Amino acid sequence: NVAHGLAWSFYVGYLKLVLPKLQTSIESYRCQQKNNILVHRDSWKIYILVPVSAYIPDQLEDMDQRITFYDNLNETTMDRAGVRSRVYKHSMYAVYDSQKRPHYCLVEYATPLQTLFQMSHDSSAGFGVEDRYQQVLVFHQTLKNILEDSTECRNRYQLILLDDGCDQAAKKDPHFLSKE
Amino acid sequence: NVAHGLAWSFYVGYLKLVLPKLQTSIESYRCQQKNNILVHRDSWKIYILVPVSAYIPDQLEDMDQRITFYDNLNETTMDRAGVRSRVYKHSMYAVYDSQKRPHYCLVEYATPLQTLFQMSHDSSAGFGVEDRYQQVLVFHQTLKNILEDSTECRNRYQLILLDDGCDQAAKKDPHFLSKE
Ligand SMILES: Nc1nc(=O)c2ncn([C@@H]3O[C@@H]4COP(=O)(O)O[C@H]5[C@@H](O)[C@H](n6cnc7c(N)ncnc76)O[C@@H]5COP(=O)(O)O[C@@H]3[C@@H]4O)c2[nH]1
Repeated sequence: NVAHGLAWSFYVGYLKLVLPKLQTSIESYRCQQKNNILVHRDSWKIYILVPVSAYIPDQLEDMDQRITFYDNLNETTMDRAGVRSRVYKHSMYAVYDSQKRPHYCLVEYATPLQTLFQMSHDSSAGFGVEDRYQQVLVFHQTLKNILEDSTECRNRYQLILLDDGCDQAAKKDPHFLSKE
Repeated sequence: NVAHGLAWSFYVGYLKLVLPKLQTSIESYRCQQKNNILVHRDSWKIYILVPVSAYIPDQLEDMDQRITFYDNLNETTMDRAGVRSRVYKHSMYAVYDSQKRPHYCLVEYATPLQTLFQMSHDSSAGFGVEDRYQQVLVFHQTLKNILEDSTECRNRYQLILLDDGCDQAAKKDPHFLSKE
């Protein structure tokens, strides 16, 4: 079951490693920058976007003009599987609400969905477009269950299932985020 | 099928992106360093270790004293799924042969196997230790097939299936590499 394994990979190889360090990264960033970004602790989490289309652009701005890149948090490095000092970082975005006020938050797409998308377009993968929608839901549910059982990741993430075709989904996201 | 998805993920999300850039990274490294490392073009590839135990240490030296970290190639960065300038890098190692001569090469473990290993130890993953050996072989075969069909990755990798329990497998690897 492809989506099941990809959800585990996303947790084991990434979220389990980076979410426990998130608070420290944010505190050291705020200490250096001395700005009004990420003031409230309830925004100290990564918003993880899970679009049901599995279509993952590499730049968030491509999906919505109300969201713009602001800055990266400081990098953390770890020795991983023979790669010395492999780098992990998160990007912060300004999300503009209907009154054009910016709300700052850490957002990224669930990268493993790019694998589902590409597999559904490669006949040798044995995985079709009709399987893909179902697999995105399996990915979301599996990841949700793993994270809810993970004490070290508590309160450091928010999974957002974008339940629509690409265009409408992106419009929902700033709306959702700007409510925070 | 978990291993099938992880092999596709390793290709789509990593090897397909980094292997085509490998020659350029090595050329620019050699240009800056002006040393005798990676002189021969047939060593311009990543040796990807696939241990059947799926046990992946984060440092290669933990598995064998005849291999030591030498340097990292220059980093490459790419915007990926909302993470701006995500960093990719490879590590170079000195592998000492029976006459204690160093042979330099790019080596890393197949990172997705860490997911297989951890899943087999977490009862909620629905995946046991007895499945794991079979899944490593599926991973290796699937990845082999994908890479053989990939023109952009040709000659830039060598898959090494370490066909034994951890200790003996690691001793085979320098032996293999030191023959190159
Ligand atoms: N050796 C190595 N060096 C790398 O830089 C690298 N980047 C990815 N991979 C492996 O390729 C495959 C595809 O990667 P993808 O990004 O789709 O999924 C990744 C991605 O969704 C997330 N992740 C891991 N590292 C990062 C990171 N630095 N930034 C954001 N997300 C990350 O967690 C998943 C699993 O990661 P790994 O378990 O390390 O192995 C991956 C995976 O098997 C790498 N392998």
